[in-house]
Amino acid sequence: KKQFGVIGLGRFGTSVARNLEKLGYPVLAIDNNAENVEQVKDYVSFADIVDATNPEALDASGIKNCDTVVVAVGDVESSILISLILEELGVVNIIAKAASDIHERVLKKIGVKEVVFPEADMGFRVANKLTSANILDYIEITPGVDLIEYIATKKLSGKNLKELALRNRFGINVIAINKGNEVIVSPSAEDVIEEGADLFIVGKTEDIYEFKKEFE
Amino acid sequence: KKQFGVIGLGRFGTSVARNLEKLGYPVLAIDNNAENVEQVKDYVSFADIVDATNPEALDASGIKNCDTVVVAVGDVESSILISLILEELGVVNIIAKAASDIHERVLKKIGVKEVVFPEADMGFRVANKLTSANILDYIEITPGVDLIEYIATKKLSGKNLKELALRNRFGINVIAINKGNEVIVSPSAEDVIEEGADLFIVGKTEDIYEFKKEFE
Ligand SMILES: Nc1ncnc2c1ncn2[C@@H]1O[C@H](COP(=O)(O)OP(=O)(O)OP(=O)(O)O)[C@@H](O)[C@H]1O
Ligand SMILES: Nc1ncnc2c1ncn2[C@@H]1O[C@H](COP(=O)(O)OP(=O)(O)OP(=O)(O)O)[C@@H](O)[C@H]1O
Repeated sequence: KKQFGVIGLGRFGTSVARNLEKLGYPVLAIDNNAENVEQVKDYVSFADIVDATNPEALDASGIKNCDTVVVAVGDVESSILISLILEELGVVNIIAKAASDIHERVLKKIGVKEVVFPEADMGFRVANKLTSANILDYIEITPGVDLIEYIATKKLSGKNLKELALRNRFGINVIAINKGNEVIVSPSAEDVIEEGADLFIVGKTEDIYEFKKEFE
Repeated sequence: KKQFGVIGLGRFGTSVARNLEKLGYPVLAIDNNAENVEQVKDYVSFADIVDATNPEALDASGIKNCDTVVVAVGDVESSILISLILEELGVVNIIAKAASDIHERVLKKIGVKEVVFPEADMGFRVANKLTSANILDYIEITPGVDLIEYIATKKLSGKNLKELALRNRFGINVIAINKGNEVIVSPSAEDVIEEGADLFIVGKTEDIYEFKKEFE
């Protein structure tokens, strides 16, 4: 079985460690703060108080036996230093969170495979949700293609997907409908939309924009 | 035009404020730390140094003229106090970030409309990405229904969507294919899948699990 390491047990690191264990994978969780280790030790396979910016201490922790290590430390300098030490210990798969574009660029230069921005991602989603009356959620799934959760307006109500022809008219795809009591995944052409139903719609950013304008 | 308030200009609050302005909506950005206000003031309509836990100071800031206010303060006690003051000032639409379930429960009791967990959300996504070789991203779009970005394996290669009949066999829907040079949204039945292509697949959690098992 693959083993994972998580360094930094703040909100993000703790969530990664606990979710990995829930999925059945053993985790070595490290933090330089005893209290944070204490809070996590009952949910992970191994937990250890280590200052990860100290190369000997990190080496002695056994982190290099992990296939993948997540660096979840907020302080930019520490995060960069820890990623560098991991690279020198021979850890191939390193994922790190970053607080800015410049932080990401340095991490990538060191050899970090993937960089995530938990706060910026959520900031984008919240701003898009707030500025459109009918949008409950707005997720960029790949650059230029978005998934929105859209509350069906009166203009959409009482028609089925065939009549609405959203794919032909706008290039967008209704991939699921939440009718309150049940969620229909891959709705068929005959499925009728009621006002207030939750529609999950995927499309190119500009196509979603046209759709919103038409039915708002 | 709707006006928005953002209290707390850390990574999350700054991202919300800047994205709202990019979408064309004026923002009043508040923080008790002058440096954080300084960093944001060129990107927002209004910026002010205010201790938001002080009711008179918050009232004088003009935040109650905002239709929606986002509370992006990390300290749990401050976040709760600020949300309470906003509620008493008559702000109806309050969105707040939370660090734990208990924090969320208190905010909801006070009247906060929506609570987000930037770090926990990303923790879930990263853990799911890391534990499946072919999954590049894993987003829960609504409880029980997920969207995954999946690298097409050899077993899927050379066949079109009609032949694969993924909808009939597993109840899942390929909603987009990224072939590297272009992204096809709402692929047709004749679209052929090549090994290594990025597939965006939506389905119920258990159906995605069955699909992964079959094609891994
Ligand atoms: N040198 C280090 N070695 C090990 N752990 C560290 C080190 N420096 C910081 N940490 C730990 O990393 C964790 C996350 O850091 P911090 O709280 O500063 O960031 P954050 O970005 O606010 O975290 P989050 O948003 O995930 O809650 C903390 O638990 C902290 O104790
Ligand atoms: N009473 C207050 N009034 C106004 N702003 C405040 C108050 N208390 C804290 N803040 C600001 O809220 C912002 C976010 O708080 P903090 O950095 O503690 O949380 P965080 O969860 O680590 O943030 P993020 O993850 O978004 O970077 C900071 O810029 C801080 O100055």
